[in-house]
Amino acid sequence: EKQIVSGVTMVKGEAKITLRGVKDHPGVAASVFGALADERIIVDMIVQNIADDGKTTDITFTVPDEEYERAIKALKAASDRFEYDAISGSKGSAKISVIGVGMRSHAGVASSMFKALADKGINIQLITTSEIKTSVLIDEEYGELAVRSLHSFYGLDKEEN
Amino acid sequence: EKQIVSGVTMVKGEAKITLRGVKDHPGVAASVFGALADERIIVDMIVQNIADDGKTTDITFTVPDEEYERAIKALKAASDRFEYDAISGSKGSAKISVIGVGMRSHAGVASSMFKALADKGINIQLITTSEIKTSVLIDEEYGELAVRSLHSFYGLDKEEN
Ligand SMILES: C[C@@H](O)[C@H](N)C(=O)O
Ligand SMILES: C[C@@H](O)[C@H](N)C(=O)O
Repeated sequence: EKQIVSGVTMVKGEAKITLRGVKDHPGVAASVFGALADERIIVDMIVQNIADDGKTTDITFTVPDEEYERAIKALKAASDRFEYDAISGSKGSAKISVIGVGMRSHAGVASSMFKALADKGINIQLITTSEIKTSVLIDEEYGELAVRSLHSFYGLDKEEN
Repeated sequence: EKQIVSGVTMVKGEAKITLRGVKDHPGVAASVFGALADERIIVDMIVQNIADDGKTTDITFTVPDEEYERAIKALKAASDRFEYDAISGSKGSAKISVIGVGMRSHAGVASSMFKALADKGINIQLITTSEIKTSVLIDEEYGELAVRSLHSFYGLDKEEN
């Protein structure tokens, strides 16, 4: 899978915000992001997993660190539009992405990315993928180490690339 | 945001598999996808949200319907490599993606996609995003309706596109 990966990127200063226990009904996600759009909040990653009990699930999204307080305020102000159990979050994460055509068909690329981070003791907080990119959220203090480890694992740091 | 969206795609026949209660330690995600890579299982979407209690979280991934049984078997055979509380899943989902440059900065694009689906009573099972694409998993029987609704919402069905 080394030849499949063409690049590694990092975005630091990402804040993560999680809405715990939203109802798994049509319209809930629209209300949450509608409230953020009304305040013109810049949203980067959005992750929602399958509801465990078929009734409620959690929605996480990331914003630039400097939008964190405004985003939390926008959600709290809109709590009449959707129900949730709690809001949690923090600043200071980094999004690390591995890019490569053909990622989708290779569980090997994802597992090697996760292994290269695990070997450095880096914990993966969040995962999201598309056909050509796998992104994870980690503590930003591990950002440079993560990028270096992935570059060297995928042989991207060689001169004759 | 209508001019930002350039296309809507659908992939039917996706099976979703969720590992409930995996440990939130470095190395766990690598073991899970390492076990799938060993069996050369084709993985499409991968979604993991922030651990609620800092201890455990759930990991969901999708495979083509015809790989579902093999993927479940590979996970069960590898249960000595990682702990989990339960495995759940089902076949017959569709991945619906909205594509557009500049998505990242617009909570409006995401909320409008979610609203167009909500208006048809379509429940969103899973969400994952990248900078240029927002993807959701829905019940595949709503697939054509979802694509038609999104095409018409974003004005992509007009001749003079
Ligand atoms: C949780 C949320 O995604 C809900 N299922 C919806 O469709 O809006
Ligand atoms: C849950 C899993 O992602 C774990 N945090 C890891 O780093 O592997």
